[in-house]
Amino acid sequence: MHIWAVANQKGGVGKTTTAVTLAGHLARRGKTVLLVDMDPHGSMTTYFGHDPDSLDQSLYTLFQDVERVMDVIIPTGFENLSLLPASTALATLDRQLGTQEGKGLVLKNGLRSLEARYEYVILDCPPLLGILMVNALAACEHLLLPVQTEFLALKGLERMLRTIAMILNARKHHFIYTIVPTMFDRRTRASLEALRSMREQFGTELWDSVIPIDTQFREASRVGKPLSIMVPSSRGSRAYEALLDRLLGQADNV
Amino acid sequence: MHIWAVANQKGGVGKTTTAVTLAGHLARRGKTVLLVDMDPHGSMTTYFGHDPDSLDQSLYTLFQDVERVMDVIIPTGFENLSLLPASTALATLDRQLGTQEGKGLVLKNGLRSLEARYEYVILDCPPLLGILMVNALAACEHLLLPVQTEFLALKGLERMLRTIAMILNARKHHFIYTIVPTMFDRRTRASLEALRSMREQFGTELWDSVIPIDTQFREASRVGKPLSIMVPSSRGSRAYEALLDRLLGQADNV
Ligand SMILES: Nc1ncnc2c1ncn2[C@@H]1O[C@H](COP(=O)(O)OP(=O)(O)OP(=O)(O)O)[C@@H](O)[C@H]1O
Ligand SMILES: Nc1ncnc2c1ncn2[C@@H]1O[C@H](COP(=O)(O)OP(=O)(O)OP(=O)(O)O)[C@@H](O)[C@H]1O
Ligand SMILES: [Mg+2]
Ligand SMILES: [Mg+2]
Repeated sequence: MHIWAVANQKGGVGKTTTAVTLAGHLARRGKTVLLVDMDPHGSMTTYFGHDPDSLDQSLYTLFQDVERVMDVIIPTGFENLSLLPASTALATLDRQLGTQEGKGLVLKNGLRSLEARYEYVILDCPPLLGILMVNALAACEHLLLPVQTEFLALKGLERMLRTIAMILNARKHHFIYTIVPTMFDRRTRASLEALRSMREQFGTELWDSVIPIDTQFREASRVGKPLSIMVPSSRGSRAYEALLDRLLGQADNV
Repeated sequence: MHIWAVANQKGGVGKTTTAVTLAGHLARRGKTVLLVDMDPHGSMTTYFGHDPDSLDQSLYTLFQDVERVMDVIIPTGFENLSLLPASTALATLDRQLGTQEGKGLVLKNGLRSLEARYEYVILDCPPLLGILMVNALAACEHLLLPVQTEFLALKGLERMLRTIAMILNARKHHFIYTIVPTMFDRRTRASLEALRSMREQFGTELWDSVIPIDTQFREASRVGKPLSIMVPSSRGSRAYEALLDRLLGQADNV
């Protein structure tokens, strides 16, 4: 079972879109996939037609009783694709758990019992650094960092990588991350310059291609379908398929 | 002195863009304007060429000593436009201050001494609900809520309004808010449907026009200029000018 996390503490950069579109491609290829919504705003849960304000079972349940992981998983309506939903109650975890020891491994332990059921698990992280993010970093083997190709987003990326390095120093196991340039608009100088400076600053951890701007992503979220299932031949979907091929090539070496 | 706050706990929806573009228009009209960056990520501070990681004086200083407000204000390089910058130290305020009484009025008291210097103050709020947001709500007379015209963003808006109503119940004075539909893309059904459902759900608190998608906003942030100063005739700048005319029409009635 491969566990990938999608994170960036900056909001609105394409985390949910990345998780949902990659999962759609994997599901179409016949892989069994579990999506985990770790964001108290629950936008991935909403994406698939559920209401994070009114769900009584969710990822929050896992923090009360880790054995109940199988009870909280719900269907998405797409073959091979299941969802562990978020609820707004997740927002209270940081205040409740604060510095309690051992609460950083709840997700990792919860997913262990699903080893035989899902080939891929993709975690959609919240846009902030707290107990949920610590859980995601502890559980995953590969971290994907969507970053908009624009000047302001680069500053946040450097800070995010410094913070992750700090959290990771406390862990011992091997960890890879991939920076995914997204919302690339080849018509604007701002996008081209931002991509050029990313390529100067990073090495192989930066994916060598980009996710272009594609208005069909919004359409997909309106109808609640991954774009990779709705319009597999769209620019956005094809770009994520190329990213998936790179990730699968790497996954075998872990 | 009119104090406007721009907020939405969802990230990447155009808060900084709204604050900077409106401020640019006011400055061009000869009004004296102070921009306040309340976001620990400091994207507005970065926008004007300063580094929130290395500034020793910032909004954070005000929470240590409210008298020092004049020492922390810096120029932006544009006539009539000054900046009270953010620093990353702001991120520690919630943990430090927690439930300490009276820390919700620091900004309101700090700005009071600037009454004669600035005609308009625009607050760029962080993408979360904490002590900084409480300060912004306590200080402002008008709250602007940029909301992307897409399905997922609407869900977050309802939740945000519920939370604001809760915070406001504890206050007594008059308060107005305006919902600003932004990143509107007239080519996609998703945008049209989202706008239609906003218009069904809200009354006069929803601005009757939209801010369109305009790639020049990215260009503006790359060069560190408000779009309203860089290209006043652009689609994005003209839309914010129309919003400003509505806000000024209302401001006189407060
Ligand atoms: N490549 C793209 N081209 C055009 N629009 C995109 C692209 N990727 C994402 N979007 C749109 O941008 C918006 C934000 O994307 P998304 O919700 O995936 O971001 P996020 O990082 O998960 O946000 P949050 O921080 O709120 O969780 C959505 O409307 C989505 O449809
Ligand atoms: N109307 C628009 N058309 C096109 N791009 C826009 C528009 N408004 C904002 N943007 C772009 O969207 C991105 C996010 O905008 P902005 O930084 O203002 O959002 P924010 O809500 O302040 O984000 P954060 O939550 O990180 O503070 C920026 O790249 C900005 O240039
Ligand atoms: Mg998301
Ligand atoms: Mg901002």
